[in-house]
Amino acid sequence: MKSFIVLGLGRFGISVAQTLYDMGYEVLGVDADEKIVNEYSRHIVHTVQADITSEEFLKSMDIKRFAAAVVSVGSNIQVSIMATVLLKELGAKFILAKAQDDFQGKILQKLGADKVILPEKDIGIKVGHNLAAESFFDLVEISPEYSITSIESPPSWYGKNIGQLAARTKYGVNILAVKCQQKTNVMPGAGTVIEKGSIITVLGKNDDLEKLSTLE
Amino acid sequence: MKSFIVLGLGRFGISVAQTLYDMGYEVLGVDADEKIVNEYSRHIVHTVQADITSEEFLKSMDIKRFAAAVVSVGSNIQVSIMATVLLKELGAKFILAKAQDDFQGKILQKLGADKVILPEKDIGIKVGHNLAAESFFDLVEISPEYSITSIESPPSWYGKNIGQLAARTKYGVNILAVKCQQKTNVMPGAGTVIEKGSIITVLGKNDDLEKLSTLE
Ligand SMILES: Nc1ncnc2c1ncn2[C@@H]1O[C@H](COP(=O)(O)OP(=O)(O)OP(=O)(O)O)[C@@H](O)[C@H]1O
Ligand SMILES: Nc1ncnc2c1ncn2[C@@H]1O[C@H](COP(=O)(O)OP(=O)(O)OP(=O)(O)O)[C@@H](O)[C@H]1O
Repeated sequence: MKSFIVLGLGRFGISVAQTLYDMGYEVLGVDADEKIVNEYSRHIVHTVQADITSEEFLKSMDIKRFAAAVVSVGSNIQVSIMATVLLKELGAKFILAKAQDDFQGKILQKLGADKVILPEKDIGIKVGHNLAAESFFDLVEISPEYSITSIESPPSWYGKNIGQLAARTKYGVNILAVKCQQKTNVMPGAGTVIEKGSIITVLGKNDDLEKLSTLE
Repeated sequence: MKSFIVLGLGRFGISVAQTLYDMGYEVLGVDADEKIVNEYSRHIVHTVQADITSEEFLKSMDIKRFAAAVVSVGSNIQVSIMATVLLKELGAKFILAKAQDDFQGKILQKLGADKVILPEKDIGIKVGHNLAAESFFDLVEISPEYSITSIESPPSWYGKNIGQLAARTKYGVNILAVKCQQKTNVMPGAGTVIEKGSIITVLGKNDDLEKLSTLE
């Protein structure tokens, strides 16, 4: 059972902690603010009040037992720098750090962060792609040329089944899932019928996905 | 050619604007700060200095011509509320607004925002899933049971081709792409060989993906 330590329970930190906790993983949340520590003990159970830049505290945590350590204090570069350096020295397996801008991110990576997150920038890129995809569903880039996205079924597909559509041959896309009335059919068989209102998850070249989203 | 208007060029706003601009879409960036307007005119070309809460300004923008309007001023709820309400009245096709917390997000949705983004919270959820996925690559949930993730090729797969692996029959997963030395082969043919160090993007049930990531 993997366990994680989250240092700093701001909006980003608590979101990571809560997500992991809800998935069933063991999470330890750390914050200097007593009110926050008490508030979140009802949500992720294991919280402790401490200064994340304290070497003594971090040494007492047996950092090596965590699959990853998340440094989620973005507004104070000194705090995140110190915590990152200490975690690296204590042999943390994987350090993920939140940063406010590219420069801060570079510094943290040079000092040992394995991955740096810039929330506003990273989500901005995702949102930009979603808006362009016209369907406002998740768009995942598989490679510079290919992506996975969800589109509303083109009207000309209503009543046809996967076999008849021959999507790969005719449209160059691979149909990964068909969602109809809240029910999602993943890796659908050839007999699966597309209905009005179906949401189709497809994989293909960006140009082909663009063409498909404008198909009548 | 779709065009977008981004109101507020903070880190989130400029990231959305830059992403859309780099994809070839027409973007208009608006900010009250002259320095920012000049700075970004070199990056997204069309920027204008204005107060996004000014009804006169928004009326002069012919808001209906934009595929979407992004309200990206998160720190001042009054500004984002006013801008959202005005955009709704002017018939904006799609309003995406940035919010600082769930409560602010609810208010904006009630006032007309079609989609609300909470950067720290939304990216925290994504990061939580990536950390749990063990491979720290993108994990996309297709449905409550199925996800798409990238894993390092299991050693027992080295030297085998896609046809020999029969991944769907043997492991219950659909191989969507194989990345070898920076080169990504999407919708790989049966003859594609898996090499040491290959990164494989797979679709399957969460339990099957978990088993695969621990395969020898
Ligand atoms: N030295 C420290 N030791 C422990 N906790 C700290 C320390 N410094 C800050 N914190 C805590 O980290 C949390 C996040 O800090 P802060 O709000 O400065 O970062 P942020 O990156 O702006 O947060 P958010 O994720 O909400 O954007 C706060 O709850 C704060 O109490
Ligand atoms: N009424 C307004 N009209 C036009 N621009 C504005 C207005 N209010 C704020 N801005 C601009 O919006 C930008 C973002 O504002 P602010 O920093 O308050 O939001 P933020 O959500 O914290 O940004 P970030 O995306 O960096 O987190 C700033 O560049 C600011 O000049």
